[in-house]
Amino acid sequence: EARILAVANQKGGVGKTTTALTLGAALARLGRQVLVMDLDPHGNASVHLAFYPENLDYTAYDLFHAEEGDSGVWERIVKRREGMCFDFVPGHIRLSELEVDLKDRRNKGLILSESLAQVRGRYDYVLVDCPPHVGVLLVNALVASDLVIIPIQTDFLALYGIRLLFDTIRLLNKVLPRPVRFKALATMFDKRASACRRILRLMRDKLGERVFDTVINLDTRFREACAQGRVIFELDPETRGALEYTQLAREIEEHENT
Amino acid sequence: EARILAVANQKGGVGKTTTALTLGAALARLGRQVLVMDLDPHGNASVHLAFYPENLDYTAYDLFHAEEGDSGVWERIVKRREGMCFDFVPGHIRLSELEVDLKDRRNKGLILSESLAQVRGRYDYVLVDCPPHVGVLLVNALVASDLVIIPIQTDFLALYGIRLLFDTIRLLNKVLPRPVRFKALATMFDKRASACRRILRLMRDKLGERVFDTVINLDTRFREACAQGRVIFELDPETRGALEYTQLAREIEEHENT
Ligand SMILES: Nc1ncnc2c1ncn2[C@@H]1O[C@H](COP(=O)(O)OP(=O)(O)OP(=O)(O)O)[C@@H](O)[C@H]1O
Ligand SMILES: Nc1ncnc2c1ncn2[C@@H]1O[C@H](COP(=O)(O)OP(=O)(O)OP(=O)(O)O)[C@@H](O)[C@H]1O
Ligand SMILES: [Mg+2]
Ligand SMILES: [Mg+2]
Repeated sequence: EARILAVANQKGGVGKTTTALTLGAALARLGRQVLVMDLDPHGNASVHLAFYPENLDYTAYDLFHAEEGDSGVWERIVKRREGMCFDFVPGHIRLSELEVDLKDRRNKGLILSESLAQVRGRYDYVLVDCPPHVGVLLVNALVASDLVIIPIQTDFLALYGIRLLFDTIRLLNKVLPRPVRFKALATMFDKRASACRRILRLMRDKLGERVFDTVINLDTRFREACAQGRVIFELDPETRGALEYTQLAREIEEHENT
Repeated sequence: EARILAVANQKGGVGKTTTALTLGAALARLGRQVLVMDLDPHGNASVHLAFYPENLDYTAYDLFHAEEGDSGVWERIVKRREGMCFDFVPGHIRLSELEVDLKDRRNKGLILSESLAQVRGRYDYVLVDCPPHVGVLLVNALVASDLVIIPIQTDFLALYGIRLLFDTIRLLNKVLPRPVRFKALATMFDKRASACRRILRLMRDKLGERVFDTVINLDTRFREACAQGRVIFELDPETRGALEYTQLAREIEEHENT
């Protein structure tokens, strides 16, 4: 049964989408069955893979308005494409309406979790790309997750800003049957910046086991890949960024087996 | 009377806060009277300057709940500090409540604009740091602005994502007495990435005059400055990043006089 990995951080531009897509590809390249879901109304992961939400009839949005027990919704929203190493559920701007739409709905935080039960048997991993926003979409991802990967941009503000996410997790832990598990991932790490190195040390001191050993360094190739609608493996599997995400995939696999 | 510069982009992590603080400092160093306002509930600009919103009694939040004609509110919220080259209004997490609080209030988009009238006479420039979010806070900043500076991270997704901001501007232009003026600023530019160079060319083709000549390159020193709670001028006024923001300040000054 699939392990659900939410990729979350309410700060923008820290590498959530890049991590969801690249780690998803890395796990697939290790032979795993992977599904990646775009839960961001801005649909960056979708656009990255050349799925243009405004042209799609069925997206992640439909999950939240599906009739109970409608198993057909997954058939409609999962995209498979020649050459793509993972299955993909695109996002849509209408996801932003859910904050209001679901306002009075009971158990609105459990919708994704319950819906995922229908497809968990088919995959080894489901990665969920989250919006940079604390709200009903993020809560759904956190509740559904077995692990929350928190990309952090090792600068002072990033560390300060992460409290918001921890407050949300702490709140959820009061009501969930099992606590939300998380692990921080240093991204866009700039070895030359002593601030980066200091803050990474601080993170490891404070969070210990809850920081991945793998660090994703700044790598120009990520932007290049993004501009070409590819993940970095398709651009150059030997570039440092690709190797680091593969190392992260192995780290996640090992943890699975301990 | 002050020229109001909103710094806006609904994408996260593109350099809005860095631009608001650094450009504010650059204009001040050219001898201008400058006020910088933090309109982001996450309060990054405030924390950057070591103003911790949770410890403050008066912040930008108070502007939106002030009694009409309460000129005392500005006295309470403007911070001046030894060594700071501009005046500063801190943000607060409670700003995020305004979306709901102001839901039924008439002319909720005009609050900042009307309030700023009380202090515009004291400054040459007011810079407003906006949250990465389309909502009532952003609309207030756009409506109040004489110019919207849009930091763009010259990658494919950034260009695609900017349509959301343009949609908002187009909508506002239908109801505002004068249209919202904007100018894009390429930030975190990576000369080595051909994707960056291509997208900058694309931007200049499509937007022409509406792109600043100045380009802000990737510079490790920005993160360093951020970690030390300083703007880059205090760290090293000769570093490329500092020189580029000074160049941007001059570009804005020139345009003022044409
Ligand atoms: N390790 C890296 N080195 C250099 N650039 C990177 C790296 N990781 C991501 N990027 C680039 O940084 C930008 C932001 O990354 P990304 O979109 O993954 O962040 P995000 O957290 O998903 O943003 P948002 O909050 O807007 O969803 C993109 O242009 C991406 O290509
Ligand atoms: N030109 C630059 N070169 C390198 N790093 C930069 C540059 N400009 C900003 N940064 C760094 O990038 C990170 C994000 O910048 P910043 O906080 O200004 O973006 P933002 O758009 O305000 O983000 P948010 O949407 O979360 O408010 C910060 O760590 C900042 O120090
Ligand atoms: Mg993203
Ligand atoms: Mg900011």
